[in-house]
Amino acid sequence: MYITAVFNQKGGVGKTTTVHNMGALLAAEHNKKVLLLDLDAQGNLTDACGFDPLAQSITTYEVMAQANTVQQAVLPVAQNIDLLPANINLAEAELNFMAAYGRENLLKNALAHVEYDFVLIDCPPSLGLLTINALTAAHGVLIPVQAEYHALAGVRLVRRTVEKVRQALNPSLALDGLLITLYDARKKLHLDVAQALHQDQWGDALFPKPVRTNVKLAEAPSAGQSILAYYAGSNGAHDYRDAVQTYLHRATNM
Amino acid sequence: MYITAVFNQKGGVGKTTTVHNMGALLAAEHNKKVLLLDLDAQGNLTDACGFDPLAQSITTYEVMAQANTVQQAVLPVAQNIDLLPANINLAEAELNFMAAYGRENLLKNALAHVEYDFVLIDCPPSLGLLTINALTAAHGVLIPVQAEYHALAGVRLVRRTVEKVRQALNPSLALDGLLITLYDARKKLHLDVAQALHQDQWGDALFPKPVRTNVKLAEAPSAGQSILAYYAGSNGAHDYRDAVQTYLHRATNM
Ligand SMILES: Nc1ncnc2c1ncn2[C@@H]1O[C@H](COP(=O)(O)OP(=O)(O)OP(=O)(O)O)[C@@H](O)[C@H]1O
Ligand SMILES: Nc1ncnc2c1ncn2[C@@H]1O[C@H](COP(=O)(O)OP(=O)(O)OP(=O)(O)O)[C@@H](O)[C@H]1O
Ligand SMILES: [Mg+2]
Ligand SMILES: [Mg+2]
Repeated sequence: MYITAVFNQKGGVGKTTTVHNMGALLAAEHNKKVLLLDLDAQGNLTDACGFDPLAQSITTYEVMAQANTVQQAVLPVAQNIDLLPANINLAEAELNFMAAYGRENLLKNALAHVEYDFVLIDCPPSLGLLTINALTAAHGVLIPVQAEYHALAGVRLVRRTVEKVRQALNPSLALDGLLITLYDARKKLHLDVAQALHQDQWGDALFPKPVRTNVKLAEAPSAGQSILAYYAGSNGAHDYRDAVQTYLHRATNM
Repeated sequence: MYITAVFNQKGGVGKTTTVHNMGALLAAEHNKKVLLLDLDAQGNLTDACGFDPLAQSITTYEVMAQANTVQQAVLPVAQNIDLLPANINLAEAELNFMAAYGRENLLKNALAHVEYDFVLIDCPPSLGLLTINALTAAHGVLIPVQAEYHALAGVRLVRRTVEKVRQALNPSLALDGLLITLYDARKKLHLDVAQALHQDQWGDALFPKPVRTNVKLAEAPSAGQSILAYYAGSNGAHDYRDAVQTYLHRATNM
């Protein structure tokens, strides 16, 4: 089983979109058994998969609190794909788990006995305890980056957090890569920032191709579908297909 | 003095862009004395104003910790505009202030003796202690919203947080309004979501005009400038000028 935390504290860079669509492709086109894990109190991933976050009584929160197991909480999304849902209850996690024994390992322990080929964790846009749990449980971290001004400072902040987790909690945390999202090659800003990202210390970890901006990716969640179900022939599906190829190659060679 | 918290836990919706540009316009075109307050450990607002977050030794963190006053920390941005900078130190705030006496009032107390016409607080994309401090210190809350699928669930979550703060910490917290950002009227998704937002319980609080997507707004931070200094004739400047008109009318009639 390979666990990836999809993380960037910068908001709105396509974390949820990446987890949802890479997960769908891993299951449908590579026959992998996938767990999509919603770790954001917004519950956007749960919502995008077609479920009402507020209607869920067992979520990631209850699993981390050891009140329930992953198996008791998961919802079937499609063939080979389960979802561990989240909702606003998760917002209490920072406060309630702060003093717990092994507070950074709660998620890792909860995932210890599950059996999937891949677990993709959708992190919230923050540097708090939930994100630390994801980075401690994960084998690798995948960083969606929008090619706009704050991207470079954002990647430096991610690197600082990853290095702190490697030192204190998870020495073998790998870098699955940086994936440029929402890319529009007609914008000089995007070309310039993409070039600057290549010069970054983690420039070699960039996925060879960006995910282009494609309104179909933004529409699919309103139908509760992945891009594969919503419009398989779109640029969005094509670009995430390429990303999954790169991801599989890297994750299986770690 | 009127304090506004610019807040939405959804990431990447234009919080920082809104604070920076509305602040610049209030100062330059309405002759108001403005404090821009960076409350995000990312330090994007500090960066966008042309300062290096990591080079700042006195930030919002030290002010909330009562080690320094606002006056000791502020940086001059332009005529009539000061910045209270932030950097990664703020990420320790959740942990370090959790057990402090009056932990929700730290920011309110820090702002008690400052003299500006307006204070605009750039909130992080989260529901934690920093955001609660902003909502407790504020007279009103301004909610940037991107007209995409997760907007409606996002606004419901914002409302839940605002109501909790009104009940427990700040009964007179007003709603300065909802401002649609990154708007592209050519996208049916944006038209549909904007219409749905009008039907929302807070639909009447929508600013009459959205801020259109305009690449100049995304470029200006790389020059360390507001849209006014970078390209005053752009759609971005025009749209934020309209927004400031609405904001001033509402804030002064509260
Ligand atoms: N390649 C793309 N093309 C067009 N729209 C996209 C693309 N990727 C994401 N989006 C849209 O951009 C918005 C932000 O994406 P998303 O919600 O996945 O980001 P996030 O990083 O998970 O945000 P948050 O930080 O709030 O968790 C959403 O409305 C989404 O539908
Ligand atoms: N109207 C607009 N047109 C074009 N680009 C915009 C507009 N508003 C914001 N942007 C760009 O979109 C990105 C997100 O905006 P911004 O960083 O202000 O959002 P935020 O809500 O502060 O994000 P976070 O949740 O990470 O704090 C930035 O790259 C910004 O430059
Ligand atoms: Mg998300
Ligand atoms: Mg911001």
